[in-house]
Amino acid sequence: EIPRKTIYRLSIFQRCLQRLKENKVETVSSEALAKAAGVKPTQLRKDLTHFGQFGTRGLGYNVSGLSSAIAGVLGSSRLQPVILVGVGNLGSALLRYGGFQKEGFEIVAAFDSLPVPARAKGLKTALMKATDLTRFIRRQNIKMAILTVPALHAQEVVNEMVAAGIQAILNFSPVVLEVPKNIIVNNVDLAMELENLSYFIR
Amino acid sequence: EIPRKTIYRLSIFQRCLQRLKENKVETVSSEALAKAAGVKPTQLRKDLTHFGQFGTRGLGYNVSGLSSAIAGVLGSSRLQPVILVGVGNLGSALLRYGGFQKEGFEIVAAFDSLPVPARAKGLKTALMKATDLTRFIRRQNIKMAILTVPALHAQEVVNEMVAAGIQAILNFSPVVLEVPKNIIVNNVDLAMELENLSYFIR
Ligand SMILES: NC(=O)c1ccc[n+]([C@@H]2O[C@H](COP(=O)([O-])OP(=O)(O)OC[C@H]3O[C@@H](n4cnc5c(N)ncnc54)[C@H](O)[C@@H]3O)[C@@H](O)[C@H]2O)c1
Ligand SMILES: NC(=O)c1ccc[n+]([C@@H]2O[C@H](COP(=O)([O-])OP(=O)(O)OC[C@H]3O[C@@H](n4cnc5c(N)ncnc54)[C@H](O)[C@@H]3O)[C@@H](O)[C@H]2O)c1
Repeated sequence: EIPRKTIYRLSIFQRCLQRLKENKVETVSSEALAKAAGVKPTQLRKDLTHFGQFGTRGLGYNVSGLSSAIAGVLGSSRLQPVILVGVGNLGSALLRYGGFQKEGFEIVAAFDSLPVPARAKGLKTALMKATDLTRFIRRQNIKMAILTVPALHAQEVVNEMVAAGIQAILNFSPVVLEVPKNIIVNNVDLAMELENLSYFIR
Repeated sequence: EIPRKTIYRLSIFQRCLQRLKENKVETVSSEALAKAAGVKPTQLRKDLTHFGQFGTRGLGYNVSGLSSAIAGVLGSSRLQPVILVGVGNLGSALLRYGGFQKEGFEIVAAFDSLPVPARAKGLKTALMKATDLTRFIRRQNIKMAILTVPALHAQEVVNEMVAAGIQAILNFSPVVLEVPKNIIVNNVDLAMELENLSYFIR
């Protein structure tokens, strides 16, 4: 079982390699890649050994070779369909963000208990009623969802999504979601981010 | 120097204590509090010893006592002013979020190079031109900022904010910001969150 923190770091290494590729750099030493990613070289080497043998001693890593190897491991080399549930203030801003598609994720449909067509104006994402959620997840075999419903409704929506086949959830509602062991939830709590920052400006 | 991860966990303990308070629970054992927070009891005890002696052996912790001690440590018992820069799709959604105020953070002003008044309609937050940024930060002695400008402009905006006195930044732009050692940046990269999730649905 690979620790989640290692997977986060893989994404960070991947971002650094993409920037090197844009600057036409072909090889990079583990010291230089580690510094760009903000980790120690021993941590970088340890993380990569989970996935295979990369680079040659003394020569460093081949930038495009390592980058496509990491894309393979992360599953980001193929476009993954994602649904979004709760098309309010935050949900509608996330629908308009082009950065997900660039990294290999496409929001294929958005669901709301009271859909407001203007919130999805000009987008190709289909806006659907919450009552269509289960059927859509099953028919399209969707595994990932972004949850931007009010805290009060979060758990009930998650229960329905998991029963229909969702395995991974990016949760913005400030609640601790209860899910079976095999379901993975990443929480984004923006108020907690500010609380973390405020400690350091004493 | 207390690790940042310890401070994150303090916020999580705080959320659990608030839920216990809402359910009129007066004392809690370290095992029960650790389980609610998703950590081991040894981790909970180790984190709390950074800040003082809490609880009595055998009796556990006094819920409201520990909660106000943590609020004191986190600085969340007094309202902190925050500014937001970049009032586009994401920025305008964050402006409307009531959850920041509940946790002790007030967005006192929002800045944009092309302010669109409709984006701040109905809100008491002042919408100002980007040219007013430095003067506002200095006059109001603002220490924290939320950054929701396009990646292309993120570094130049950060340079101006840091020069004016900002010490902590919550960054949403998908760029690695370069800041002096005493400035703290928390990055929220939503595409990376999805990448992290997608690994686990293999
Ligand atoms: N807006 C922000 O910046 C922000 C920041 C941090 C966290 N959050 C959290 O994100 C969530 C969404 O916030 P928001 O500001 O967009 O709220 P919002 O009220 O603007 O939007 C919520 C949407 O969810 C829909 N909804 C309610 N119940 C539903 C259900 N059962 N199925 C499908 N849709 C349902 C509503 O119709 C509404 O459109 C909240 O939990 C909030 O705490 C928001
Ligand atoms: N929308 C999302 O859901 C989302 C999700 C993840 C990350 N992001 C990131 O957040 C940032 C904002 O995204 P968005 O979708 O809101 O973009 P947007 O283009 O809708 O908004 C950006 C705003 O910043 C303003 N701006 C540009 N330069 C500025 C400057 N120098 N000073 C002040 N304001 C300036 C623009 O006028 C515009 O209003 C981007 O970096 C994006 O990559 C957005």
